Amino acid sequence: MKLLKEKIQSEGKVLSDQVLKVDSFLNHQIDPQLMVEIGKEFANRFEAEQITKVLTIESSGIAPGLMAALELNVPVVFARKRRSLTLIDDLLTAEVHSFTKNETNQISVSRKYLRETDRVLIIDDFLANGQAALALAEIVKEAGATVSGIGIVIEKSFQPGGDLLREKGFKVESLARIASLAGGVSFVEEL
Amino acid sequence: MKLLKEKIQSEGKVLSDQVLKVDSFLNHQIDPQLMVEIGKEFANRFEAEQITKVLTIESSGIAPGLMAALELNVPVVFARKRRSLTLIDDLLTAEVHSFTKNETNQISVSRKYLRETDRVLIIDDFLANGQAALALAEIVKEAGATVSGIGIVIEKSFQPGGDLLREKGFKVESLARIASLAGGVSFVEEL
Ligand SMILES: Nc1nc2c(ncn2[C@@H]2O[C@H](COP(=O)(O)OP(=O)(O)O)[C@@H](OP(=O)(O)OP(=O)(O)O)[C@H]2O)c(=O)[nH]1
Ligand SMILES: Nc1nc2c(ncn2[C@@H]2O[C@H](COP(=O)(O)OP(=O)(O)O)[C@@H](OP(=O)(O)OP(=O)(O)O)[C@H]2O)c(=O)[nH]1
Repeated sequence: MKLLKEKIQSEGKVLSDQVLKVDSFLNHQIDPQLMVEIGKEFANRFEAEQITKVLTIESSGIAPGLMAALELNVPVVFARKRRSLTLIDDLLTAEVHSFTKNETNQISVSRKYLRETDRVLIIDDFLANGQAALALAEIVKEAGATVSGIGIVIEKSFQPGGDLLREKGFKVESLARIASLAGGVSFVEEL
Repeated sequence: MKLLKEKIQSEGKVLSDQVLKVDSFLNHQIDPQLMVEIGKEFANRFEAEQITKVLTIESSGIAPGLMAALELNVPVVFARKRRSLTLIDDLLTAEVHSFTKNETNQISVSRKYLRETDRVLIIDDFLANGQAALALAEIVKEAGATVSGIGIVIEKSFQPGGDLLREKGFKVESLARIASLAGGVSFVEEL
C-alpha cells in the first residue's frame, strides 16, 4: 500500500534492527484518514471472503480493525489482554507467547460475539512472531467459526510470523512488508 | 443522542445499581456505524472550539476518539496505561485513582504529540468518578495546551464525575446521561 509505505519512510523511526517505531500515525497518535485508507485496502483484499466479523486485539489493532469493519459493514470485536469490569461471560481464551519477554499471557473474547457461522477477518497492526495472530485464530476455531483471512498493517518479513501463518494455510494480507530494518527501512519487492 | 439511548435500552445490560454493560456495541464488540454517528455528534457539539487534536485513553476510548477525530479532521492520541515497546520518549504522565480497586495507576502520553498551540478535545467512553478525564486534562495542561472540551459517550450522572468536571469549568458533552441504574436504565431528562 503506497500511502502506508510513504508514511513509514517519512515518519517511521528505526529503533534497532528489530523494531520500527510508528507512534506518530499508528501506535500512539493515529492518523484517521490513513486508517480510512487502511480499512478500504483490507476490505478490497478480502472482498471475496464474505466476511461477517472482524476480530482484533487491544490496543493498536482497534483502529485498523474498526476501519476494516466499517468498510465491510460488519461488527469488530477486540480481544482483551486483561480482565475488564464487564468481561465476565463465557470466555474463549488463548495463550500468547512473548519471545522478548519470555512469558505467556492469556487473551479473552466473550463467546457471545463469535458464532459458528461467522467468517472472521483477523486484523492486527504488526506481524512479527505471529503469536498474537495465532492466538486469535485459535479463539475463532474454539468458537467453531472460520478464519477467512488475516490482515496485517505492517509485517516484518525478516521475522518468522508471516511464514508461520502462511504455512498453516491462512490467507495473510500485509499492507506493508518490511524485508529489513538494518540501515533503514527496506520493503519486500512487490510485483 | 437518540440512537445511542436506543442501543443502550435494547442491548445494554444492567449488572448492578452501579454498572451498565454495553459490551455488544462499545466495550468489547464495537458497532462501527454507531461509532460514525458518535463521532459526528461529538464533532457537532464542539464545532465552535477549533479543535486541533483529540486525546483519549486505551482501550475503549479509541473507537469513539478515532471517529470524532476523523469527523473533525485532526489526529487522535491515546494515552497508555502501561509502557509499550515504543513508548519511550519524553513522557507526560498523570495518576488515575480507582475508587473500586483503591489504587492509583499512571497514564502516559508522549510530549511529541501535544503542542502548546493544541486545542484538545478529550474523549472517553464512560464518565463515572471522572478520574481518567481529570488525568487526561492534567496531561494537556502539563503540555501547555488547552482543554477545549470533554466528550463522553455514556455519563453515569448519579456518580460524581460529571459535577467534578463541570465545577472545574470544563465543557462536558455526554451523548447519553444515565440518572439511575436501579431497576433498569433511566436517562436524565433532556430538554
Ligand atoms: N512499534 C512496533 N511494535 C512492534 C514491533 N514488533 C512487535 N511489536 C509489538 O510489540 C508487542 C509484542 O511484544 P511481545 O508480546 O513481547 O512479543 P514478541 O517479543 O514475541 O514479539 C506487540 O504489541 P501490541 O500487543 O500490539 O501492543 P499494543 O500496541 O496493541 O498495546 C507487537 O505488535 C515493531 O517493530 N514496532
Ligand atoms: N461498562 C462499564 N464500564 C464502566 C462503568 N463504570 C466505569 N466503567 C469503566 O470501569 C473502569 C474504571 O474502573 P476503575 O479504574 O477501577 O475506577 P473507579 O472504580 O474509580 O470507577 C474504566 O474502564 P476503562 O479504563 O475505560 O477500561 P477499557 O474498557 O478502556 O479497557 C471505566 O470506563 C459502567 O457502568 N459500565
